[in-house]
Amino acid sequence: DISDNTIKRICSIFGSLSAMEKRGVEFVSSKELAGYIGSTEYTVRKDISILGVTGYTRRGYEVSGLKKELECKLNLSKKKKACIVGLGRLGTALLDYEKFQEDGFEIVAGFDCSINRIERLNTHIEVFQISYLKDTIQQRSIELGIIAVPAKSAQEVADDLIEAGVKGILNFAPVKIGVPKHIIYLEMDFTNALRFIAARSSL
Amino acid sequence: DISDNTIKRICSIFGSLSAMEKRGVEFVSSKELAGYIGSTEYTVRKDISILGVTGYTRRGYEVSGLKKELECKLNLSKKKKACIVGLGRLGTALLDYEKFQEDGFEIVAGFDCSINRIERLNTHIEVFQISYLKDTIQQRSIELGIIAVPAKSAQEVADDLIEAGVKGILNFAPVKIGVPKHIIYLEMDFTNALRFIAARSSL
Ligand SMILES: NC(=O)c1ccc[n+]([C@@H]2O[C@H](COP(=O)([O-])OP(=O)(O)OC[C@H]3O[C@@H](n4cnc5c(N)ncnc54)[C@H](O)[C@@H]3O)[C@@H](O)[C@H]2O)c1
Ligand SMILES: NC(=O)c1ccc[n+]([C@@H]2O[C@H](COP(=O)([O-])OP(=O)(O)OC[C@H]3O[C@@H](n4cnc5c(N)ncnc54)[C@H](O)[C@@H]3O)[C@@H](O)[C@H]2O)c1
Repeated sequence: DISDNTIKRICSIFGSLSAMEKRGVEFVSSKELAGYIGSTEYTVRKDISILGVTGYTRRGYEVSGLKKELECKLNLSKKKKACIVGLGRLGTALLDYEKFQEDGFEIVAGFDCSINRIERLNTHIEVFQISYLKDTIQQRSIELGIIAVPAKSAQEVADDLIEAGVKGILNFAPVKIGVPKHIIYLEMDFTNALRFIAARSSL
Repeated sequence: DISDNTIKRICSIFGSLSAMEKRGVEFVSSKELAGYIGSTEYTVRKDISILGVTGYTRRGYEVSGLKKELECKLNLSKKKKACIVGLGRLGTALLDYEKFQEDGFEIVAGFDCSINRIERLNTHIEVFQISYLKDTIQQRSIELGIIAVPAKSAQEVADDLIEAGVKGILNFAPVKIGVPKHIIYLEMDFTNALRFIAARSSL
């Protein structure tokens, strides 16, 4: 079994390779890759070999080839379906966020508990009242639920998403929620980003 | 000089210590800390000692003590001033985001290029037309600029923030912007979070 931390590092390697490919870089050494993602040369080679990927030449890894292999092993090229619960300011900003599509996810539905909010929204993505959550998730095989409701409703929304059958949850509400072990759960808060800026400006 | 990657790791250690303190944990080993943040035992000890912090006992690091020392060395306890440029859906959601205050930042101003948008906003934070950016940043000693404008305006806004004298920029627009070396720059996009969820669900 591959650990979460190993997967996060491999995703960062994939991110660096995509950026290099856009810049036209052909080869990259494990030392350079380690520098980009904040890891060590030894760990980069170990992480890549865990996925059964080989191909290190005298000039290093071949950027496009390695990127394609990682994309396939991580199953990043298959588009997955996602939905957003909570269509307030943040939720509607996320509905329009064009980068989702580039990263392998497709927003196929939005939900809110306020009928007034749903009727006033002008968006190309279909929006529903929260009572249609379970049926819509099952009918459209939605794998990822994105939580953009106030903190006090986040746990209840998470429970409903899990019961409806999602595989993963991305939580934007500033509150810790409990999920069963089989659910992939990430909090989207920029605490670490703010701390880094504060720390960097004083060291 | 301490590298960006080292600072990011130390900020993650600080984050883990705060969470442990809330749970009432008294001691933690470097091995446990390494597991929480995805690092190695050796690197955790090295990173902490770089800041000149000692105090490893037979039972491990003392959680509250180490947290306080890191908070002081990273200068996280002093509140820094921030502003948001772009008061659309995302920008107004950020104006109200109560977690900013907890993480050592205080939003003291918002800016937008649309007068209509500024007049309609009902918020406790003072909002200005974009032409007042430089004067307000200098008068209020604002150190961090947060970009929440459409991608096509992000570079121009970044240039204005830098000219006005900010130390750091947190960019939410999905576009790469160029900044001089002395500016601390971070992009806030959840590509890595989405990739991790996609990869974890298939491995
Ligand atoms: N992590 C970040 O980057 C970030 C940034 C800004 C805001 N936030 C957080 O995102 C959340 C949303 O913020 P916002 O500014 O959009 O708030 P908002 O009040 O504008 O929107 C919340 C929406 O959720 C709906 N809602 C409430 N309870 C619901 C439920 N049980 N089921 C379905 N819909 C429900 C409301 O009708 C409303 O439309 C908050 O928790 C906020 O703290 C996170
Ligand atoms: N990283 C993320 O998590 C995330 C999520 C959603 C949206 N976004 C991005 O955030 C940005 C804002 O999204 P939104 O949905 O709030 O858009 P929006 O259209 O609702 O708001 C944009 C605001 O910026 C203002 N503006 C435009 N040009 C400006 C300039 N030169 N100076 C000052 N103000 C200016 C507009 O008047 C408007 O009020 C977009 O770039 C979007 O792609 C990021």
